[in-house]
Amino acid sequence: LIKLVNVHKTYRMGDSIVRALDGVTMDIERGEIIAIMGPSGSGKSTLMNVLGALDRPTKGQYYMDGEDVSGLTDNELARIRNEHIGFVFQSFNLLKRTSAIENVELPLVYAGARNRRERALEALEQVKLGDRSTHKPNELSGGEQQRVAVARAIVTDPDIIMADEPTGNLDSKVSNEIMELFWEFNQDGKTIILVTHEDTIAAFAGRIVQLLDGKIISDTRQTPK
Amino acid sequence: LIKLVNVHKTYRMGDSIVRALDGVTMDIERGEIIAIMGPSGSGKSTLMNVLGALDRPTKGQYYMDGEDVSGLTDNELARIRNEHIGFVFQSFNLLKRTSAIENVELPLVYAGARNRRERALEALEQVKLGDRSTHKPNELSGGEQQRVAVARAIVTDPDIIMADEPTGNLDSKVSNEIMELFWEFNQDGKTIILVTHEDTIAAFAGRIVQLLDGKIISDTRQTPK
Ligand SMILES: Nc1ncnc2c1ncn2[C@@H]1O[C@H](COP(=O)(O)OP(=O)(O)OP(=O)(O)O)[C@@H](O)[C@H]1O
Ligand SMILES: Nc1ncnc2c1ncn2[C@@H]1O[C@H](COP(=O)(O)OP(=O)(O)OP(=O)(O)O)[C@@H](O)[C@H]1O
Ligand SMILES: [Mg+2]
Ligand SMILES: [Mg+2]
Repeated sequence: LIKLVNVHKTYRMGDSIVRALDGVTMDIERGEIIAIMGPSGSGKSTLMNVLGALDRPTKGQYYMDGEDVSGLTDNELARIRNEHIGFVFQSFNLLKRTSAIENVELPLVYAGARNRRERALEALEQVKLGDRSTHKPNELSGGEQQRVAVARAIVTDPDIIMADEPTGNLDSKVSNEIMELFWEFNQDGKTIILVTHEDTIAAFAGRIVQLLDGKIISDTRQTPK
Repeated sequence: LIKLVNVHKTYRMGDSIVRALDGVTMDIERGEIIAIMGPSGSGKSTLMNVLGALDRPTKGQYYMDGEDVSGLTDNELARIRNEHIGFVFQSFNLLKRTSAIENVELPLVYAGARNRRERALEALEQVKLGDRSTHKPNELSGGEQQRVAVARAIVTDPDIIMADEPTGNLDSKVSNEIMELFWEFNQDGKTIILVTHEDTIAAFAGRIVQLLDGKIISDTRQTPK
């Protein structure tokens, strides 16, 4: 489904270089649940942004369904994302002046889908926020904003869900509810790629990829849950 | 040191009412380490904002050192905060167009302190970010931004540190380093008030306050660590 070959992401800051990704090669099959782990600053979000086609590598190739995406325009990449990927950002990335339900409707607007309001409310109810749909992000708690971001990622029923630290601000009960939701999606054949620093969340995955200083230091399969 | 009496914080949204705090009474002694816990949306951040004099209650009294702060102007509250409290926000609240070191220097600028650059760099080194001092927030990982927020809270050497989910984006090694830092501050007689949903972090506290739907449902002392 997704193939990375020797991907590098390098930032030049004045006279120093930051190697956020320093040669990453990995294959992801359809229907996997993968947990990406590693210390703070090790390159997890940078890797997720490359996997989600939100950021282009400095070097190396990225194949989606066998096609090299480096040749695609930004518009074509946005269309692939909107049709196939649901992305949960570590910093939520909600529109500040817009209500929760309008934030969740946004991917449906881009896709030209119908029944947007109903589908958005259903996604909010799946993350237990049906009674906060009119609140703007600054009228929501941190964990509630995070759940709106999860609802926005699942509302288009995407093939692949990429979630960067989806439970960082949530208590264990709500965290479990979000993971159960992802688990159900996976039972329907969807691919789930998660970044987490919590072992209890990684336990849901069938595969754990450990990053350190922009490199994969281990990639192991395990029996989930 | 701090006393809350029957504090309420109520938001009116159209024709519905959100009772973020629904009658909270608590005393905090100098030198305590307190962990405030509870489900997502239970009122933890709202309580922290009232304790940090960042937000006024809708009803009820707030006493700092025996003085009722409701009679103070916003400027006087800002001065008390700058002189006595270091606050770590759940959403970091860093200035986006400013480097890490300039963000950490900011409280020292307000206080008219000397040796600002040196003290700011030292605070960044205490959270292991000495080599990222020139990065702006969008050039830092989530956990690195969180650590800049911690450095900014400790740089003025405040009597009281209030930290809202200070380790939500951090792996366990860096989380422990931040908690060890708070522990050292407490050994120096400083008061630490934390919001967390992680039991491993709450274990450092001598007292745990549990919130549910804006009310304190338990307030228990324990042996820390
Ligand atoms: N400005 C506001 N207007 C309306 N409702 C608000 C506002 N701010 C917060 N709320 C509501 O008040 C409740 C408490 O919010 P608060 O941020 O204190 O929760 P919390 O315990 O910190 O949650 P989390 O663990 O998710 O950060 C939430 O349900 C939230 O929706
Ligand atoms: N735009 C940028 N310019 C310079 N350096 C950057 C930039 N973005 C990220 N970095 C650096 O790249 C490294 C990897 O960042 P990344 O966000 O991928 O880490 P992470 O593993 O997600 O960390 P965390 O767990 O704290 O979220 C960090 O050390 C960060 O300082
Ligand atoms: Mg990250
Ligand atoms: Mg909160």
